[in-house]
Amino acid sequence: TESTEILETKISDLMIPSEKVAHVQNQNPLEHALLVLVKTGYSAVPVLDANFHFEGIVSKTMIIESILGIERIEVEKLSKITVSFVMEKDVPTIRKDDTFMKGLKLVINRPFVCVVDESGYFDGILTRRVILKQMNRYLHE
Amino acid sequence: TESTEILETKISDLMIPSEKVAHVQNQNPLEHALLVLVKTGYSAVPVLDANFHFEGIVSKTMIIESILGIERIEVEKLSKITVSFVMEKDVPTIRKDDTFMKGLKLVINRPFVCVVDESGYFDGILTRRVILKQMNRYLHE
Ligand SMILES: Nc1ncnc2c1ncn2[C@@H]1O[C@@H]2COP(=O)(O)O[C@H]3[C@@H](O)[C@H](n4cnc5c(N)ncnc54)O[C@@H]3COP(=O)(O)O[C@H]2[C@H]1O
Ligand SMILES: Nc1ncnc2c1ncn2[C@@H]1O[C@@H]2COP(=O)(O)O[C@H]3[C@@H](O)[C@H](n4cnc5c(N)ncnc54)O[C@@H]3COP(=O)(O)O[C@H]2[C@H]1O
Repeated sequence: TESTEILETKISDLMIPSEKVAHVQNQNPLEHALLVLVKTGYSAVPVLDANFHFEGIVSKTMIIESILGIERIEVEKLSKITVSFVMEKDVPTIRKDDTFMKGLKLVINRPFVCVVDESGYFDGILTRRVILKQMNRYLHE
Repeated sequence: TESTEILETKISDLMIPSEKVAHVQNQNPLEHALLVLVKTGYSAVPVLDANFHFEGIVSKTMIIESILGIERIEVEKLSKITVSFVMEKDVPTIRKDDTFMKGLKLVINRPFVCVVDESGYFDGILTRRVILKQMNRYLHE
């Protein structure tokens, strides 16, 4: 029946491949990460190491919170602190050959989830938008 | 059949009511809006006028972009510019008695959509999270 078709979609069919994903490196200064986030308009992007392995997520909120002092915004910290100090490391990831339902469950509480292979190499991201588009198509049948 | 049940859900059953939604007013200085956004962690929140009518959306990206000068970050602008100068006004809204499908279509390309009545009075927001949760329940039946 139709309803099994959507359930058989693989994450690899839905994900945005790594070459199309804006990302930063863990050793970049916060200044660089903030510019990437503002230029792309994204709220958060993946953080990779020098070997293209997934390390975590960095968001505008994490960067702004780290420079908000009691008296003033400590702008000089942006060039002194690296991404690795503010990024969130404890986030779920998913595999290319995982199921649609596993992807749906992971994006209920977060805007996107990173796709990695068994050695942690970064393959891309699965976004809420793609899951919602798939659902819209499915309900129209 | 089950599949009509989800389609009959009304937006009023799914939306976050206005009293639970963080928002700012159009005459607030940017400084206030940035603090609300950082304290709540939200990427963007609704902007209302003094009569609780919906005016638009303001995000961290809009605020940061407005203070990024060529040479440096012009922090002093945060207390000089009001939210009305940077907010996005041309955004879709939805009614309490609209259908689930209309809500689903509107959140495909944006994280949330504001619920207003026929006079523009702010009733709440419909978020992607709530739509995704509903989908997850529906696919499990
Ligand atoms: N430049 C743009 N062009 C068109 N639409 C845009 C856009 N920037 C944002 N949006 C829309 O706004 C949604 C939320 O974006 P946000 O940046 O908060 O949250 C984004 C962002 O943090 C991340 N993301 C999406 N695409 C990315 C990419 N190519 N590289 C890096 N991160 C990405 O995944 C989150 C969810 O993305 P999703 O597509 O579900 O949802 C996106 C998309 O529908
Ligand atoms: N304090 C918190 N506690 C728990 N989870 C949190 C959270 N802040 C963010 N999240 C999670 O991250 C998602 C994206 O949040 P974001 O702030 O980019 O984007 C949010 C935010 O801009 C706005 N939003 C959500 N709840 C709001 C509220 N009570 N007041 C004002 N704006 C709200 O709607 C967008 C979509 O919300 P949605 O719930 O679908 O999706 C949220 C939610 O799953």
